[in-house]
Amino acid sequence: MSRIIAVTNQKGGVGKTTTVINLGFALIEKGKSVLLVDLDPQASLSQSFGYALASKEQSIYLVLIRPNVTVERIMRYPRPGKPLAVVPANIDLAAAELDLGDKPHRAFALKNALQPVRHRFDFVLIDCGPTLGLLTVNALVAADEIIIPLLAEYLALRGMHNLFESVARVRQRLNPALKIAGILGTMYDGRTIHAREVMEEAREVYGTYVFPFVVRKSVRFAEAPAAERSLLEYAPSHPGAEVYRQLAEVIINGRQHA
Amino acid sequence: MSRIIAVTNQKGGVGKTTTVINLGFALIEKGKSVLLVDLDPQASLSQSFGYALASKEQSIYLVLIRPNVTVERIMRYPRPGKPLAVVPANIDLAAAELDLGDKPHRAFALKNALQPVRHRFDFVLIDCGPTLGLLTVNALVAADEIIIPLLAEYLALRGMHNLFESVARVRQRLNPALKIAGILGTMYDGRTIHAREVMEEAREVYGTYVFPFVVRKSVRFAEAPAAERSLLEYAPSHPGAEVYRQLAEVIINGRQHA
Ligand SMILES: Nc1ncnc2c1ncn2[C@@H]1O[C@H](COP(=O)(O)OP(=O)(O)OP(=O)(O)O)[C@@H](O)[C@H]1O
Ligand SMILES: Nc1ncnc2c1ncn2[C@@H]1O[C@H](COP(=O)(O)OP(=O)(O)OP(=O)(O)O)[C@@H](O)[C@H]1O
Ligand SMILES: [Mg+2]
Ligand SMILES: [Mg+2]
Repeated sequence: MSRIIAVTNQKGGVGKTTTVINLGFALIEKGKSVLLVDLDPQASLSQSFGYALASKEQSIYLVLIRPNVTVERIMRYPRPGKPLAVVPANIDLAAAELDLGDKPHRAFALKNALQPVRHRFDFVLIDCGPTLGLLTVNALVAADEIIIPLLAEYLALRGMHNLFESVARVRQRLNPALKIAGILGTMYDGRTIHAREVMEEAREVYGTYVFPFVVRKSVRFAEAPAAERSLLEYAPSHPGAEVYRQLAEVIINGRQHA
Repeated sequence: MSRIIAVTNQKGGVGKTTTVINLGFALIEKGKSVLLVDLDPQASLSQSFGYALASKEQSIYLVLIRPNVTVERIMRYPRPGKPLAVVPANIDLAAAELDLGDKPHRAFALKNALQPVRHRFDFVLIDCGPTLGLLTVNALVAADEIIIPLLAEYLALRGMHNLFESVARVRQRLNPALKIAGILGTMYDGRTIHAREVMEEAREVYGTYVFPFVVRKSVRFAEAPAAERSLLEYAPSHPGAEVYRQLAEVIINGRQHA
């Protein structure tokens, strides 16, 4: 029974891509099969696997707007022998919101595209870009649950409110079953009072939505994509890798909230 | 003779808002009058001044889509006695790209809105959101020059190419006079090889576009907005404040590239 999880937060640079990659690899370590979907025209997820698709190359963009281009056709397998597939993005996706813009079921394009392949995977993880536009709505409609990375800094916490409103709207009109798996504190700088205050406020406001562990700041996370590796491959015994394994465990055990 | 500078980079969380605020305050310190324009629906700039505009409140959104709402009417003055004005944003701006979407001069909405007031200021700084869409195009059309904050990490460097292509397109079709003032390394973690390698590669590829100074990572930058202060007010003798003063100096002296 596959589960589709969107990793979303409209704020930029808060660890969405990093979470999709490392949660994905942690799930694979625990014996699960995983599909990663890059839904950001900036294609950081794709770049982290060394996929630099030129414009017009077949990416998730064509899948969304052309019925004859399927996810199956464009899926890549970056780790031979591992049950991991990646659906890459490219800059063409920037046009997707316009091109889908007036089609009748425009919010369901991704859900429909994933339908034929989702049964092949235990988990489908969707990497959203830093927007609340139609692409992110597609992710929220396709998803069974969402994970929200929360950068442990003031300006990032301020953005959570808008995100929860968008989720509420999608639930009302498009995907009543959508659940919030949880909020993951990211880039937590343990040496500062600021990070601690931000996470305390997050726990006050969002309670048990907030996972009981945080991902601490470490340059290893920035180095890993340059090596085209996940952190779990680049530095397998790093504390940050351990946190993503914890997250995978909690997710597998089905912790969810409405 | 006023100069309009757009601070832009489609990558999220790279220091655009932080640069607009602190460059703005550094210019004020040097006796210049400054207008800051928040062009991001996430409104981090506005939030950093304590402006939390509800939906429907008069923000830059209404200025862009209604001829009777002027910048003059919605400008705020956050520091009595200082020649600093702020044009706030709110979440309504997320709809701007759709609402402007098919108007004939949609790329000129911001330029036209700034025309009546720009002469009152030495500098107008525009804070762009993490996109390359119509709002950012408006900023690139309105601007005389752009500053590009570059987060000193691998995934952020990968995004520069797309940004330069967008700038080239705007120059070809909409704003031939647009100049690049420079690329500012941000959130530079001096203790890591990674940050050094990223900036070295940036200098190899972009040469003298890259300013000869970088803004180092410091939690003080994250704390300052929580105190509704720029870093120059919150920690005036902090090295990061000093770098923004250097940037202001270089900008005032008119360093520019084609
Ligand atoms: N725990 C961490 N410590 C230090 N750096 C991190 C950590 N997690 C992620 N990073 C780095 O921070 C940057 C932003 O992370 P990431 O790309 O995952 O964010 P994002 O939310 O996907 O950004 P965008 O909104 O642009 O899609 C990247 O360079 C990444 O390698
Ligand atoms: N030199 C620095 N050291 C440490 N933190 C910084 C530095 N500069 C900015 N920050 C913090 O990093 C976060 C992102 O910065 P900022 O909001 O300026 O980026 P942005 O590019 O405007 O993001 P967005 O794409 O979401 O608009 C903020 O919490 C900010 O306070
Ligand atoms: Mg990302
Ligand atoms: Mg910003």
